[in-house]
Amino acid sequence: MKLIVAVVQNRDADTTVDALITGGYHVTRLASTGGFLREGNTTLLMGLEDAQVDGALQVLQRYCHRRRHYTPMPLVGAESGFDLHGHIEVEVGGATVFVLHIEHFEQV
Amino acid sequence: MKLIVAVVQNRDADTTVDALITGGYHVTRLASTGGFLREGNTTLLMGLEDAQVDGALQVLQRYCHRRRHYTPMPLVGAESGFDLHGHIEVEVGGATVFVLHIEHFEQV
Amino acid sequence: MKLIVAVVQNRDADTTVDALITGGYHVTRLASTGGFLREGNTTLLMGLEDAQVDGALQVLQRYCHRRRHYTPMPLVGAESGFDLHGHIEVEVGGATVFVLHIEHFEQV
Ligand SMILES: Nc1ncnc2c1ncn2[C@@H]1O[C@@H]2COP(=O)(O)O[C@H]3[C@@H](O)[C@H](n4cnc5c(N)ncnc54)O[C@@H]3COP(=O)(O)O[C@H]2[C@H]1O
Ligand SMILES: Nc1ncnc2c1ncn2[C@@H]1O[C@@H]2COP(=O)(O)O[C@H]3[C@@H](O)[C@H](n4cnc5c(N)ncnc54)O[C@@H]3COP(=O)(O)O[C@H]2[C@H]1O
Ligand SMILES: Nc1ncnc2c1ncn2[C@@H]1O[C@@H]2COP(=O)(O)O[C@H]3[C@@H](O)[C@H](n4cnc5c(N)ncnc54)O[C@@H]3COP(=O)(O)O[C@H]2[C@H]1O
Repeated sequence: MKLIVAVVQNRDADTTVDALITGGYHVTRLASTGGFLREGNTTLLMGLEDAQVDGALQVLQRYCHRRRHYTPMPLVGAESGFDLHGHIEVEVGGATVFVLHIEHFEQV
Repeated sequence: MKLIVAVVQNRDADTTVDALITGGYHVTRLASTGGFLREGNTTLLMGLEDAQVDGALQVLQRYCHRRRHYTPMPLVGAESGFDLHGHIEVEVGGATVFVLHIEHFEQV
Repeated sequence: MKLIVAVVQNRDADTTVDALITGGYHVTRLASTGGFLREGNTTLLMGLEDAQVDGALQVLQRYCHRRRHYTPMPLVGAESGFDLHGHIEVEVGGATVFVLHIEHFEQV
């Protein structure tokens, strides 16, 4: 079994969770915050069989969208351009996904 | 060392955490939400020695209870029966437990 | 790649996240609660290259401070002393850090 830990934007969270549930996946969601933009986002936890990982990644790809955020000058702008008004444009990904190995799974 | 990630029902969270603490385990709790029922639940994180895992699982077994939830028709009902009034009955487990391997542990 | 899961005190969370971001790390933060003191704290998630782990641990060491908390008699006091007024003194660490192995990383 694998544990998927996926950080998605709040705007995509509801439709993404619905699509995962409809697809038969089991999902737990946690409210989280991005370190750079300090904006709310959503962290999803999904325990699933190894063979289900690719399918879950496809759902994330389909329902999570990259967006450009305009943000008043955060700490560092290494990965973004500057504009005239002291705002910087930051591209925020659809989903950031970590796949971990589960040594043991149990429902008590 | 292992990291236990356990999703428990809110009604069991306080007594379960107290029992874990009394048993000498160290626990961090996070508010979470179930993807299917969209109800609040609790995610526990416990870093512990390999030899402590079975004891922790026993505490979860003892203090987390399976319950039947009546819920207005959610997305899909594959794992549950239907009743006359458009509600479905869903069985929610005591605790859903993932055991992960910790490569390195440190308290700074 | 590795996933760092670090539990830090709320008082250190902002400066620690800022220092991690300035150092080029990517961080997601989650509100959490300590099982023993039942006080709010912060859980940080950081996916990073193996070679970045030591640098991130140094940031945590520098910005997270051990403190003594006075707390009305919690459940058990095994790791702390007692004082006259029914309060116990508990030493709370700077950061509790778990390093996990990431099998697969993807940004969709
Ligand atoms: N230290 C830094 N210096 C310069 N630019 C930086 C930066 N940290 C983040 N960014 C940029 O800002 C966007 C938003 O980051 P934030 O930390 O608010 O929100 C992040 C964070 O909550 C999470 N995330 C991404 N990578 C992560 C990782 N390796 N570990 C933990 N969380 C991560 O996913 C959200 C979206 O990330 P995404 O990469 O799509 O988009 C990031 C990235 O383009
Ligand atoms: N896609 C789906 N199709 C049909 N029925 C579904 C379903 N997803 C969940 N269910 C059913 O609904 C109950 C509540 O799920 P919920 O997602 O709200 O709340 C879940 C979820 O937050 C968490 N959970 C369970 N398995 C998980 C997994 N593999 N990965 C992540 N979280 C999980 O534990 C809570 C209780 O789960 P439990 O299995 O005892 O009970 C589940 C299960 O009986
Ligand atoms: N069962 C127990 N019996 C006696 N004393 C106990 C105890 N559990 C905790 N303590 C003491 O109380 C302090 C606060 O614990 P708390 O659970 O509120 O807050 C904890 C918890 O949220 C987290 N944490 C520490 N170790 C952990 C672990 N192995 N697994 C998960 N979370 C952990 O980090 C916070 C600070 O921990 P730290 O070790 O620095 O400091 C701990 C420790 O000195």
